Amino acid sequence: PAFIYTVANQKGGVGKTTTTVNLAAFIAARRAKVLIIDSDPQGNATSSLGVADDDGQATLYDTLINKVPLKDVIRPTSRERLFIAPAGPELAAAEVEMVQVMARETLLHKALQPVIEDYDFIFIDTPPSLGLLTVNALTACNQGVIIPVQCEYLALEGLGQLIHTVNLVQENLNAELQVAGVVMTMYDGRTNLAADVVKEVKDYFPEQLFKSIIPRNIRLSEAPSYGEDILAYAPSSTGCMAYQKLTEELLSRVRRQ
Amino acid sequence: PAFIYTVANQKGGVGKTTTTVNLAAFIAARRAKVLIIDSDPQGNATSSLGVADDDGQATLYDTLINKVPLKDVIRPTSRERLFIAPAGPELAAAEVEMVQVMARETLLHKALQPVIEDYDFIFIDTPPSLGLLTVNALTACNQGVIIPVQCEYLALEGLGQLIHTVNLVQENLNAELQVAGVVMTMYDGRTNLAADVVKEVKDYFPEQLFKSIIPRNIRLSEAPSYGEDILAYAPSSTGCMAYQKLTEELLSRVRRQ
Ligand SMILES: Nc1ncnc2c1ncn2[C@@H]1O[C@H](COP(=O)(O)OP(=O)(O)OP(=O)(O)O)[C@@H](O)[C@H]1O
Ligand SMILES: Nc1ncnc2c1ncn2[C@@H]1O[C@H](COP(=O)(O)OP(=O)(O)OP(=O)(O)O)[C@@H](O)[C@H]1O
Ligand SMILES: [Mg+2]
Ligand SMILES: [Mg+2]
Repeated sequence: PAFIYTVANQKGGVGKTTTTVNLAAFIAARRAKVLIIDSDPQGNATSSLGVADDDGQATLYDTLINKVPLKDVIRPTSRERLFIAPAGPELAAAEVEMVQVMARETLLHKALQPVIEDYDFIFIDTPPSLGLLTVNALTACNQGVIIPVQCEYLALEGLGQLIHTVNLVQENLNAELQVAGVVMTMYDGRTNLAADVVKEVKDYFPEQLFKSIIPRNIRLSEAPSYGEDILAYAPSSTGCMAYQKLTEELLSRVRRQ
Repeated sequence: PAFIYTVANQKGGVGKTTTTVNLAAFIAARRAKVLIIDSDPQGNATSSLGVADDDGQATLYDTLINKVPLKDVIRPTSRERLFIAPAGPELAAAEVEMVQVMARETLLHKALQPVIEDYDFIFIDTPPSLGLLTVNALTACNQGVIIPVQCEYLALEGLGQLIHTVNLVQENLNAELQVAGVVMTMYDGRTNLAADVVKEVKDYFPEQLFKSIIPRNIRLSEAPSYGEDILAYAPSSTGCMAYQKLTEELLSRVRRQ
């Protein structure tokens, strides 16, 4: 069955989508079959890979709320062996609609079961919140959660709340849940602030912090406008090389079932 | 009564808190009395002004859920004439707890009524979502919503959903709601991407786009680590001058009651 990771952090704009898309792309490039689940109503992972979400086809909302099988929602992307279950704008309504549903936190986990033998890796992108969509993602993963942390002071604030939610899910919904890794993003070497933040995060997560640090690199923010991952768009950029190293580190930490 | 603005955009990390804190600071510096409402459970506006949220005192959660009067929650900040109703971590629970409450979208609006004569301006910071906390803020403002838009491709995606929510609130909860202004943030002149994004936003919001563009400026991200606004921390920085110009523009658009 697939190795399933969730990428989460309720702080906004820290690189969740960028990390999801590029880890998935590097692993697909290594001949594995990879699926991205876009559970963020903004649909940034969907549009980053050039996949339309407004053509009337079924999206993740239909799987969670209308019981449409996930395999009828999954689409190919421009990268070989990389697929996506797209988010659509209607997903924003799912948070409220799921509140009344029995075992609402397990809807995504259940929806994934019929497809986990079809993929080697699954990455779940999440919205910047700790609501039901993110809780569903934390419940569904079997390798744990990857936490991108921006190298900014304000990004330190919410880590306690995030870990609190991870612990609650681990105790009540997914005993296997752990912090698979913490990755520093948008590192700008020209300031002391970034180095100070890295040091704080290292003290907070000594075991889980990845050695690979993602630098601030304009190519990473340009790639989505072409519907490409960084490996396709700018293979010799510092952003690309950093995500390549991160992929190697992640693969070295995989927990065999 | 006070001029009340909400600062909102469900896209994460676009500068909502930075814009809230610094507009409020500049206006307080002009001898007006200003209140910030921190309705983001992360509490970034609270910590940006050096205000503790873990000392057991009442926070916005207590006002929304336990009917504690707002005036018993409001605290002074290090800047004269600038006050804040702090968010605490328990505010994350408010979104779910409010779902069952009668007229849940109007809780903040009602909580503000007893204090609106005490302030000249009120700014409401919101979390990166279109949930009940943000809907409460959109219902409570009387001057409209200020929308920060990061100069990045992915920041364009969600504007349609945001405007859709603004229109729904305007039709059902707050007839006065309008887009008070759109401000471009983290502009990096070294890339074409930023200029392209500004052009797209200008086409989308021809009337409401502020002329002042906030450049990417490290001083803005350092200031919160000292608990200061940009005017106190780095008065001659490009970030400070941009927020000063933005304040002038905002004041020129105030709708007299
Ligand atoms: N290392 C980087 N260098 C430069 N820009 C980056 C980097 N990583 C991400 N970006 C850009 O920064 C913005 C925020 O990143 P991204 O959208 O991946 O964050 P997110 O955490 O998924 O945001 P949200 O909380 O809204 O879901 C995007 O415009 C993205 O293109
Ligand atoms: N113009 C700027 N130049 C450089 N850094 C900035 C600028 N504006 C904001 N920042 C920094 O970028 C990060 C994101 O900004 P901020 O937290 O204000 O966004 P937000 O929209 O409130 O985020 P969230 O969606 O998590 O609430 C913060 O670390 C902030 O200090
Ligand atoms: Mg994202
Ligand atoms: Mg904020």
